Amino acid sequence: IEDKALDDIVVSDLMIPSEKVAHVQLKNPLEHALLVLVKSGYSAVPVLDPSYKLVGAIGKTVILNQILGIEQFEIDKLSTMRVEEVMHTDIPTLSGDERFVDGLKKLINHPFVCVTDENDYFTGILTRRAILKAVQRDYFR
Amino acid sequence: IEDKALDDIVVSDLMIPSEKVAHVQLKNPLEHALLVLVKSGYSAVPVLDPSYKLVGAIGKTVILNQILGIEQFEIDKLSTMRVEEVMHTDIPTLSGDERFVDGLKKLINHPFVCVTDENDYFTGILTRRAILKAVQRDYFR
Ligand SMILES: Nc1ncnc2c1ncn2[C@@H]1O[C@@H]2COP(=O)(O)O[C@H]3[C@@H](O)[C@H](n4cnc5c(N)ncnc54)O[C@@H]3COP(=O)(O)O[C@H]2[C@H]1O
Ligand SMILES: Nc1ncnc2c1ncn2[C@@H]1O[C@@H]2COP(=O)(O)O[C@H]3[C@@H](O)[C@H](n4cnc5c(N)ncnc54)O[C@@H]3COP(=O)(O)O[C@H]2[C@H]1O
Repeated sequence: IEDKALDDIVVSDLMIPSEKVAHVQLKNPLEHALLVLVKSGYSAVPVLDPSYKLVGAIGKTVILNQILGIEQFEIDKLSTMRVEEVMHTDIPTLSGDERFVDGLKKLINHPFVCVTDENDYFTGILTRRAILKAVQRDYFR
Repeated sequence: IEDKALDDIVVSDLMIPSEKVAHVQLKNPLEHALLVLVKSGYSAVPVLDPSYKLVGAIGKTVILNQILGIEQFEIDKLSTMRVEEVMHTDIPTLSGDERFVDGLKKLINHPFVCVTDENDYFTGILTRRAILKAVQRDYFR
C-alpha cells in the first residue's frame, strides 16, 4: 500500500486483523473486562459472542461509571455484573472492501471502527492511527 | 478555515482553546483526577501547575495501574497518591503557528497534543478529530 493513492486504498488494506485485536466476550464479568483494558492499556475494545460475531464495544469509562457509588468506588459490582449489561451496542461498522474515504468519515467521531464480513463475523478494526499514517504518506507522495 | 487548503492551515486554526479543555493540577490526589476523567469521559487530560504551565498528561490506565493490587483493587491509594507521582511528563507539544502537517505528524501516535506559547503556558489542545475533519473537508474541496 506504500504507493497506492488514497482513492485506491480500501479498508482491508489498513485494518488490524482480528487475531491481533484484544477483545472480551459478552458473558465476561466486568472485572475481567477491566483487567483486559488495564493490562492492554486500550481505552476500549470490541465485544464478541461465542461464535465470534461482533455484538458491541466496551471501554474503561462505562465500567468505572458502574462502580462509582455515592460514597466511593463500589468494587464488588465488578464481579457481579457482566459485559453485556453495560457495553455499547450502537456502534458503527465497516466492511473490508469499503473505500478509504468511507473509513475516514466513520473515524471522525470514533477512535476505532470494527470491520465485519457479510455474515457479521468480526474480521478486524480500522484505527485513527492507520488513517493518519495513510494521510501522511499521501501528503508526501 | 472552511476554504483554506491544508497547506495554509496552522495549529491554532484547529485547536480547542484552553478554557474548553478539562485538566487537573499537579498536586491533586489521584481520586480527584479519576473523578474528572470518569465524569468527562475523556481517556486522558493535560496536567498544569498553579501558574497554568503545562507539566504533563494523565490518563485512566496509569491511575488504574496504581490501584490494581495483587489480590484486588487497592482503592485507598487513590486518596494517598498525587497526580505528580504518576503522570506522563515526556509528552509532545506544538506551538500555535506550526503548520497542519507538523500537527498531523505528532498526532499519529497521540490522540491529542498540547499547544503551548513561547513561555510554556498552556493555550489549548490539537485533537485527532480536528485533523480528520480538516482532511475530510480537503478531500471534498
Ligand atoms: N500498546 C500500544 N502501543 C502503541 N501505541 C498505542 C498502544 N496503545 C495505545 N496506543 C496509541 O494510543 C492511541 C489511543 O489508544 P486508545 O487505547 O485510546 O484507543 C485505541 C483502542 O481503543 C483501539 N485499539 C487499537 N489497537 C487495538 C488492538 N490491537 N486491540 C484492541 N483495541 C485496539 O483503537 C483505538 C485507537 O487506536 P490507535 O492505534 O488509532 O491509537 C492509539 C495508539 O496511537
Ligand atoms: N464528550 C464527548 N463528546 C463528543 N465526542 C467525544 C467526547 N468524548 C470523547 N469523544 C470522542 O471520542 C474520541 C476519543 O476520546 P478520548 O477521551 O479517548 O480522547 C480524547 C481526550 O483524551 C482528549 N480531549 C478531547 N477533548 C478534550 C477536552 N475538551 N478536554 C480535555 N481533553 C480532551 O483528546 C482525545 C482525543 O479527542 P478527539 O476529539 O480527537 O476524539 C474523541 C471524540 O471523537
